[in-house]
Amino acid sequence: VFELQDVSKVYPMGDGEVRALDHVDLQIREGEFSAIIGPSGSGKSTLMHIMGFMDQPTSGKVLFDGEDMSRLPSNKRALVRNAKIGFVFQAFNLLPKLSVHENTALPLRYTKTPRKIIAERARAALEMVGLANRGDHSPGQLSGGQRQRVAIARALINEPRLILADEPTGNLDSENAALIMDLFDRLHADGRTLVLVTHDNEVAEHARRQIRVQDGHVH
Amino acid sequence: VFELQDVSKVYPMGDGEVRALDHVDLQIREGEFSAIIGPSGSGKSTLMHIMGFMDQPTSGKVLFDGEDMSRLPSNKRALVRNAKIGFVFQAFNLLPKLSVHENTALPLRYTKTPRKIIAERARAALEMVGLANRGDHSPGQLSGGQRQRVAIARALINEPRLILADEPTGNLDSENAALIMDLFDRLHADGRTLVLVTHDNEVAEHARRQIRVQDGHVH
Ligand SMILES: Nc1ncnc2c1ncn2[C@@H]1O[C@H](COP(=O)(O)OP(=O)(O)OP(=O)(O)O)[C@@H](O)[C@H]1O
Ligand SMILES: Nc1ncnc2c1ncn2[C@@H]1O[C@H](COP(=O)(O)OP(=O)(O)OP(=O)(O)O)[C@@H](O)[C@H]1O
Ligand SMILES: [Mg+2]
Ligand SMILES: [Mg+2]
Repeated sequence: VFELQDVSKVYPMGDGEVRALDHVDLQIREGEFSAIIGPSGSGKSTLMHIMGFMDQPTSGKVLFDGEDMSRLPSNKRALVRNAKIGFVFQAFNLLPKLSVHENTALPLRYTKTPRKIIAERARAALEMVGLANRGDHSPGQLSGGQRQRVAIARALINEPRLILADEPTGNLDSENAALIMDLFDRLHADGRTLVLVTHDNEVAEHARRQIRVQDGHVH
Repeated sequence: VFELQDVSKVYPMGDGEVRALDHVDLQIREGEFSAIIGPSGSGKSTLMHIMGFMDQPTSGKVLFDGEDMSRLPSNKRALVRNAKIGFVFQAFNLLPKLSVHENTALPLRYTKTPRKIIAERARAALEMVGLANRGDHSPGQLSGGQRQRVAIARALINEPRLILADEPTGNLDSENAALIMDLFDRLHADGRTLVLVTHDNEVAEHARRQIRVQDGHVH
């Protein structure tokens, strides 16, 4: 599904630089369930943003289903991403002015899916994460863990083949974390490809493969 | 230090209501180290916001050092809070347009402390959390865990008697979490009062007292 070839991401800092990723080679196969682990600031989120083509590498190539994504115009990249990838951001990125229901439905909003189907799917996704009765509230009226669960529901609404989730249980207690991991296990059993970032050892052990990141290097 | 007497917090929801806190009585003694634990959405952050008088209860009283805070005007409450309490928000609440250094120095900005001392204290606080070299960057240029550490540095800069921290290690790997817990242990040994919200069992065991919250009730 994914192949990163000699990818680096470098940011300017005063008179030096921050090498968030440093010559990374990585392949993710169809149907794989992997966990990315590593210290704070080591490059995990940067790696996920590049894999989901939310961010461009400073150098190197990103292949998705064999196609070099940097050759595509940015609107084509967004179409591929929206149709094939569900992304759960570390900071949730919910839109404060939309309701919980509208946030969840967002990935389907710009597709040809009929309104009635979108509403049903949004309700089902919120039910899956235990928040069926909060659709009319705004994200600002939810707790930290509830917002995280809305972000997960949104990422799953268009039934993506590939799910990239950045610390999906970081704000959850053990019961809700177990609920979300059961959900991910079912999606994996269904043949979808999952890549999670986590610093929770129990979550990392769920995955079949652990990818370690340290100072921008991947092992 | 703190006493909550029959405190409730209720939000409207459609034709019903959400009882975030339901007739809570709680005392926190000077020099105590307590952990608040409970499921997502159970009322932990609401409890912390009321304890730090960031939010007003729907009914009941909050006493701080024996004084009823609801009798004070809101600007007086803010002065007491700024001088005596260090607060680490679950969502960090860093100001995006200020630098990391300016964010850290913020609690001292409106006091009579000389500029030179403020700058030294901000550098020392960032050093304590392992981010000495990122003072010139903006919060948007940091990773999730790095932002959390800046929020901790900011909460400690005015050497508050009382520290309220909402999931302070939620975005940290085990090494950085241990660094922050060592810092909290030192502050506790120094005689300060600490109240942490956490769903990490190791962090909860650090505290001398566990306060359980479930559906707005405190046990
Ligand atoms: N402004 C609001 N309007 C309506 N409901 C609210 C509001 N703020 C909080 N709530 C509700 O109050 C309850 C308690 O929220 P709180 O943020 O205290 O939970 P929490 O225990 O901190 O959860 P988490 O572990 O997910 O952070 C939740 O059900 C939440 O949705
Ligand atoms: N826009 C930017 N400008 C400068 N440096 C950046 C920028 N974005 C990220 N970085 C730096 O790149 C490094 C990697 O960041 P990244 O967010 O990938 O870390 P992470 O492994 O996800 O950490 P965490 O576990 O704390 O979320 C960090 O040192 C971070 O400060
Ligand atoms: Mg990250
Ligand atoms: Mg909370």
